[in-house]
Amino acid sequence: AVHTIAVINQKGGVGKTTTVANLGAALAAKGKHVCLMDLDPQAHLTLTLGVEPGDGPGMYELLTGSAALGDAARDVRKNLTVVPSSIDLAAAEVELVSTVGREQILRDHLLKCERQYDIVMIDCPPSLGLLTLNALCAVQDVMIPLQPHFLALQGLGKLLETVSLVQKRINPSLKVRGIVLCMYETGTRLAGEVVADLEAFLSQSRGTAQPWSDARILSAVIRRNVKLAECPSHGQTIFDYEPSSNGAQDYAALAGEFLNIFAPP
Amino acid sequence: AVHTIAVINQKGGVGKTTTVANLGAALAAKGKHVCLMDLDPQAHLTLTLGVEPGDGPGMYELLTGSAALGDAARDVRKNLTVVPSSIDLAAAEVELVSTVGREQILRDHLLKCERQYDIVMIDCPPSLGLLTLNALCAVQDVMIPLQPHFLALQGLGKLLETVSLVQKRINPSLKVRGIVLCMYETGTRLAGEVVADLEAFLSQSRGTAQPWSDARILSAVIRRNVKLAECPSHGQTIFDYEPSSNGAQDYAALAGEFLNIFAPP
Ligand SMILES: Nc1ncnc2c1ncn2[C@@H]1O[C@H](COP(=O)(O)OP(=O)(O)OP(=O)(O)O)[C@@H](O)[C@H]1O
Ligand SMILES: Nc1ncnc2c1ncn2[C@@H]1O[C@H](COP(=O)(O)OP(=O)(O)OP(=O)(O)O)[C@@H](O)[C@H]1O
Ligand SMILES: [Mg+2]
Ligand SMILES: [Mg+2]
Repeated sequence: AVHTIAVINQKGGVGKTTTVANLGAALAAKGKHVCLMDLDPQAHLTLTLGVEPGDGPGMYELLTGSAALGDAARDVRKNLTVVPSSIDLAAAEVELVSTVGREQILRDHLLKCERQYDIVMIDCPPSLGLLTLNALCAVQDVMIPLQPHFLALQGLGKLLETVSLVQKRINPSLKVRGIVLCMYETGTRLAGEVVADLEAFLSQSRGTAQPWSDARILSAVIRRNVKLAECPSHGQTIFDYEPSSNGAQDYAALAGEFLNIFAPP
Repeated sequence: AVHTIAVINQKGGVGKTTTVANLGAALAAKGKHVCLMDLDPQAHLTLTLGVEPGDGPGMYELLTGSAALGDAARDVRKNLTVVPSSIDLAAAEVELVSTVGREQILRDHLLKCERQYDIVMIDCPPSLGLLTLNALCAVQDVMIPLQPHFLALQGLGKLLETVSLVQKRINPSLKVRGIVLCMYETGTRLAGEVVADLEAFLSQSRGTAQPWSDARILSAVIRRNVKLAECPSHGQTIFDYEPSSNGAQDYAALAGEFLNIFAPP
């Protein structure tokens, strides 16, 4: 069965896109059939994978019903497909406001794609608006990239509140399974303190009915590595660009752990 | 006369708040009377300066007309005042939509504060919505913090488009005077390439009627320094927390150049 994951954080610049692109590539390299969806009108995932935003049907056409998943999905690597974004997607957020069943549109597409993919991962924009809502209604699981900085936990509370609302009212099987620490500065007191606070927060929810009651902080962290910031300008993943870098090692390690947590055999 | 500056970038996590807090503190230390305004419902500037969001009148009351600047401004250091934010400000963005003269509200407050302050700096949220629009209508100058990463320039284009619209239709004297490079990773090829692209872009606008035709990249860059990420958790500026750090040095240098560009004698 296909495993569907929304990668979410309303805070900007915390590593969502970098994670979807490079974790996706690492999973494809392990032989999984992976479909990545760019739900951000900024189309950074699209650009990172070397696709021209707006060039042919993509996420916008999918959400407005003028294309099927088969038309909108592009092969970008062996085992790796992307449904690209474009600036039109910003309009979709407005156009969809008064559409009946508006949160379910993406869900219906995912339910039809069972035969093709092992993993579908959705890169969300930095907001809790209608696009992100569509992702939360459509998937089984949530993964949250988090930068271990002081104010990151404040944003997390608001995010979990939104997940809880969607889980209670629209998508009962929704679960937050993991938090991945991105842009991690090893050896700094700050990272250690934020992680300790996060662990304390999560342990308080164990055994409750909250959709994050089983959420784990993945032990594979993604360290700061300028190579990860360089490869998008070449339309490359870290594995194309600099396979021996810390960035490549970290995302390869993350892929292994990800499979155990999000797609157990 | 008071100099009014909006600090803007719709991209998240690029250093807006860190710059407003620490540049503000550096200017206050130089003897300027500085008022910082927190226009972000996330209230990170408020928290960074050790003020409790929502505790007493603040930005929300200012925008909805239930408080004057004198009531909403708090002294936080010698020569340094903050108008705090709170989560109510998110509601203001919706409430103000149908208010006549909605973009002018902040402008009217600033026009009345001439006697008190040398510099008023507004910390904007990561969006180009009604709150940011209020800031753009209210100030004379714009400063743009930018992280020298590949996709930063793409967001800049969209931001300048918005500044241009406001300048043409509502605020003819609006000017983008400076871009400050934040989270700068010295010695990386990436930073050098992005700065070269940015310089090429800006040189094309010299002598045009665009509001950024005189914009400069400030030579004082703010290097990555974990101390800058640590001090907010203590409600401290970098000058309180670690005055000998690179972060403190960089913001002190920025303050000197800032005065030449934004508040020349
Ligand atoms: N581990 C890392 N080391 C260094 N740079 C990184 C790392 N992860 C991401 N970056 C860079 O930081 C910036 C922000 O990352 P990214 O775009 O993945 O965040 P995001 O959460 O998707 O942002 P947005 O909210 O705008 O969608 C990008 O320029 C990216 O290349
Ligand atoms: N030069 C720097 N070195 C290290 N960390 C930094 C630096 N500047 C900012 N930070 C940290 O990076 C994070 C983002 O910075 P900041 O909050 O100032 O960005 P912002 O643009 O205001 O974000 P937002 O869009 O959410 O308002 C914060 O945790 C901050 O402490
Ligand atoms: Mg992104
Ligand atoms: Mg901010």
